[in-house]
Amino acid sequence: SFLNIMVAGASGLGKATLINTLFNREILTPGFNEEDEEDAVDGPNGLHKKNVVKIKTTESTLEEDGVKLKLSVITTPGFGGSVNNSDSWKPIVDEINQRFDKYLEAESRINRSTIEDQRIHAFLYFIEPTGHSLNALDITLMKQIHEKCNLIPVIAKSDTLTDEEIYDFKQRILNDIKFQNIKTFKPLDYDNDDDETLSYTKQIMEKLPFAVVGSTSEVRTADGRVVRGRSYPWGVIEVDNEQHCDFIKLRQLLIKRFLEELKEHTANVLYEKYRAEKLSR
Amino acid sequence: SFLNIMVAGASGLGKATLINTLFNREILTPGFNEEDEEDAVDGPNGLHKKNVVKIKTTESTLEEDGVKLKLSVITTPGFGGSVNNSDSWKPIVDEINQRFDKYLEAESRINRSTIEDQRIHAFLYFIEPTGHSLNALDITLMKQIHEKCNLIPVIAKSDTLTDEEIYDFKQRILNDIKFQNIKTFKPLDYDNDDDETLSYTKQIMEKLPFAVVGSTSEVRTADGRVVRGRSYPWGVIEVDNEQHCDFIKLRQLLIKRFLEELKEHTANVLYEKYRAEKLSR
Ligand SMILES: Nc1nc2c(ncn2[C@@H]2O[C@H](COP(=O)(O)OP(=O)(O)O)[C@@H](O)[C@H]2O)c(=O)[nH]1
Ligand SMILES: Nc1nc2c(ncn2[C@@H]2O[C@H](COP(=O)(O)OP(=O)(O)O)[C@@H](O)[C@H]2O)c(=O)[nH]1
Repeated sequence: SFLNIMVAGASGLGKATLINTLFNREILTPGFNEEDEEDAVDGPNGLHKKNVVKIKTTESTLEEDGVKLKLSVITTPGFGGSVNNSDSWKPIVDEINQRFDKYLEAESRINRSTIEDQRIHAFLYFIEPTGHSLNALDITLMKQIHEKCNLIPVIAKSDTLTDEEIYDFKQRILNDIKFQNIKTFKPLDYDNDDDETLSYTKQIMEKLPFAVVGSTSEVRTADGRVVRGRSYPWGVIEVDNEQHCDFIKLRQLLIKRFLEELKEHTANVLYEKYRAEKLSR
Repeated sequence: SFLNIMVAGASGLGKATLINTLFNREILTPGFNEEDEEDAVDGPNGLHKKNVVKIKTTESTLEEDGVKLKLSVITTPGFGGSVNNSDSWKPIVDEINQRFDKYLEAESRINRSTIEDQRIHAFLYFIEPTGHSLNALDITLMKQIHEKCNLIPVIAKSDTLTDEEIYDFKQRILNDIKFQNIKTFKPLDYDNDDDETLSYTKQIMEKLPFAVVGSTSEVRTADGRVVRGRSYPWGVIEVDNEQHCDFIKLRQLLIKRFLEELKEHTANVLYEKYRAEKLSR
């Protein structure tokens, strides 16, 4: 099996940590990546980065329950990190398009037996936990990519927000998404799905945008259990505890439940739309 | 007594909440201020705000232990909220300069008996708790204002960070500040200060940048105490608990200990520097 996930959002929102938490492996390097910051140039006004958004691809082969997963994680260091972010969405859109183009070119060859699917199957967009609503850059980016890949918005570092604040924040985000006509990933409901399947799908999708917390560190809770989480002087937040955050639901969506559907929707709908538009120009 | 505090940083960093917590009064309105967002204009690329940074002044008269404090809080809604923030520091610098100009003009009149001091005595800059380091906009803004007002950087919503992360983050911020030659407020040590005073000053200032948490809500702790704080499913963070955050230290600096020194340094050093430069042009 294989999966290509793109991950974007401002620096320091726990994106690397969350990917590592999802797959329980050190796939990306969290924390301050010096090389991603090296385009900062000191000017007379202070710091002016060259407004560079890089695209980085990290490939890993994972095995779980005897099943191999060839995972490709595409990250976007530099996004949102400049004083002027007007063009920061462009390298991201270019990357998505280039992967479509590669597939288009491969599928039009005579020998097509071994096409490698490098298209983006899922786009995780990380929203800063301000508690207010989407900001201008969030909306700009999401509108640029929502018709090219399966968009899954997440609320980053949601341990910053109380349960009440998460509820209100999600309402405002969903209102913004509706107002801006932004399409987020929606699994198909099949007529022959049983009630249990429909209910399971509903329970996952009603959490969107997913309020996530990530951690690969093991910590001890007050009642002595060892869990993946973050330890504060006032308590321990548990990543795998559904009372604490939506991590489990996001993992069910991405890996357990809708992995094939993410790829099918990319291949049958999003790619076909891109191909039709490109060939009819 | 009187005090003029300017507060700046990206939207949703808990600035309004922190001011209300410092003075235990609903001085500013926290949360999503619709009127601050009304300059968002929907363009072909998605949302393009008119890049407007507004300057808002809120005045209140507070009384504590029979002492009256005439407080003026100057906020900067819109700062950092656009896709292109290249000029977002300008309205802030203009405001500081205008207040210097007003004083200069008042002090050169014949009748100077009732000059109202509207100069900025303290500038609280809120840093996003990414855990990484200062970003380009932080550095740009701080370099523009650090020689015009007493700069006090704070780490916003520090309950996002574990104790270890706060320690590392503070080191990186202080390194950035040193590298960029940014001056932060530093109280004078007087030769005749006793050891206790010097030690008290040191204990406060070594916390800079202050890792703050704000809340005016009262919540109940696990052991039954009622405190100002934030209640999460995994625990209660207490604003006035020095094991949880640096709030007490910041309040000691601003209100209890260095209020007069902040004003004196503004009047005797920062204003005089501005006046000398202006008159010699
Ligand atoms: N509060 C909180 N901090 C987190 C979470 N996930 C990661 N962090 C911390 O945030 C910092 C940045 O994480 P990183 O994964 O490098 O963020 P990235 O720049 O978006 O890839 C690190 O100090 C992490 O330990 C989370 O869910 N909650
Ligand atoms: N985690 C956390 N949230 C906070 C803190 N202070 C305020 N908030 C929440 O952050 C949101 C924005 O606060 P607000 O004061 O309006 O931020 P402002 O836009 O910077 O003035 C509100 O939901 C607050 O309850 C804090 O210290 N920690």
